[in-house]
Amino acid sequence: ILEVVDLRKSYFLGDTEIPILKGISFDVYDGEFISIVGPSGSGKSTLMNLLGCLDRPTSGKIYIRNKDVSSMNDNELSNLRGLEIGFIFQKFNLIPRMNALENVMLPTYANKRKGVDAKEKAISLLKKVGLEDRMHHKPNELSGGQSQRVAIARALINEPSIILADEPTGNLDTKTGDEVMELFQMLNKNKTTIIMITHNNSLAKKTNRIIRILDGKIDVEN
Amino acid sequence: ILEVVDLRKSYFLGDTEIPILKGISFDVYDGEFISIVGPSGSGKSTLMNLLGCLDRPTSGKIYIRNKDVSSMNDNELSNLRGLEIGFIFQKFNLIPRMNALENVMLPTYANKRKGVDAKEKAISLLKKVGLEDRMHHKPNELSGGQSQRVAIARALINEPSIILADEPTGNLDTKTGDEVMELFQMLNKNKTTIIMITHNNSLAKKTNRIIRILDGKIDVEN
Ligand SMILES: Nc1ncnc2c1ncn2[C@@H]1O[C@H](COP(=O)(O)OP(=O)(O)OP(=O)(O)O)[C@@H](O)[C@H]1O
Ligand SMILES: Nc1ncnc2c1ncn2[C@@H]1O[C@H](COP(=O)(O)OP(=O)(O)OP(=O)(O)O)[C@@H](O)[C@H]1O
Ligand SMILES: [Mg+2]
Ligand SMILES: [Mg+2]
Repeated sequence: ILEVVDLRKSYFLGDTEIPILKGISFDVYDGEFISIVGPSGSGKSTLMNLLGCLDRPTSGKIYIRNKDVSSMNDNELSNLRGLEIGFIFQKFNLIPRMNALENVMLPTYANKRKGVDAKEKAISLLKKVGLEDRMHHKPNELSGGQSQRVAIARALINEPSIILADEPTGNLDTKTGDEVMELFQMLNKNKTTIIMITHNNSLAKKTNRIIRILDGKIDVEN
Repeated sequence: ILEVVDLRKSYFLGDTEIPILKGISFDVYDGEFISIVGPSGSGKSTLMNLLGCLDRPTSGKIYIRNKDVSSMNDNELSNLRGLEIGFIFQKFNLIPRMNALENVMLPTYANKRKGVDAKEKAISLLKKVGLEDRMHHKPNELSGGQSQRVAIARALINEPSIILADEPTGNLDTKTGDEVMELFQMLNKNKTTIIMITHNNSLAKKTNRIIRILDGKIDVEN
């Protein structure tokens, strides 16, 4: 479902080039649940942003369902980001002036699955992540782990076929983190492809495959 | 060094009272390294903000070195927050327009240890957390775990006698997290009292004592 070919990404501070991804290639098959692991600063979030079409590579190719992402038109990209891919950000990226329910419903304004009642679905997702009694709290009225769970619910509202989760349990206790993992495993059973960055080795071991990033390159694929 | 007596904290949304801390009492002795654990949303960060004098309790008392925090004057509070206590926030709270080095030096502008060269100490701390080559990056040019490490270095610059660390390793891989833990253990050997909120049970086990918060109350102290 996803093919990455010799992906490279550098940042440029002034005219200094800082290479972050130095030639990454791998495939992800439909319905897989894979983990991306590696040291802090190794390039995992950078890779995720490219897969989610939120950023462009310096060079290299990304194919989603055999279509070259760099040759997609605006409509196709908007459909991809809004409906096909659900993105859970490492820093959550919640809207401060909206409450949890409004934040979860936000992706449905631009793109909506036919026949899905956005508000009902949002409430059901917030219940699933244990936030039933925090629905009307704004982000600054939520704990770190509660904000993280709002970000998770928001990524799922349009029933995406691909979930990109950047460290989705970093602020959660073990029990709550396991509940999120169970939710992911249930979605994966229903054919959702999941790519999860995690620092939690015990969670990574529960996935189909682990891709290790080391200093901007793939270290081990097993 | 720290005494908490029947601490209560509620938030008020409109005129609905939401009790968060429901009567917490415990002591922390000079030079201890204690962990605070508990489910997401149980009140740990709320408790930490009260200990760090960044917020006021609804009722109850906090004594630091036998002095009632609520009866301190502005000078004493400023000295406490600026020099005695080092706070590592769950959300980092870095200044976006300043780079890592400037962020780490920030606490020295209002309060400074005599005879400490702020810039030298900041550089040394950034090296200790592995950010030697990221000193001039701003927060949006840093990875999640790198930002977390800048927040750690910043909390240490004034050589506080009490460190309050709210989930300091949530965005770090195991190896980098262990390095941060070693830094804490070294400071603790040198008589620094450390109170650390963590979701990582293996790190909590390395500390002197674990205080578990459950639904706003102390569950187990062992
Ligand atoms: N300003 C606020 N108004 C209303 N409720 C709030 C406010 N701030 C926090 N809360 C609530 O207080 C409770 C405790 O929050 P706190 O941040 O202390 O939890 P925590 O134990 O640190 O959780 P986590 O492990 O997820 O970081 C949460 O249920 C949260 O929704
Ligand atoms: N805008 C930018 N300009 C310069 N360097 C950047 C920028 N954004 C990120 N970086 C650098 O890119 C590298 C990789 O960042 P990335 O966020 O992908 O790491 P990561 O593997 O997700 O780390 P973590 O586990 O800490 O979240 C880091 O060394 C970071 O300093
Ligand atoms: Mg990251
Ligand atoms: Mg917290």
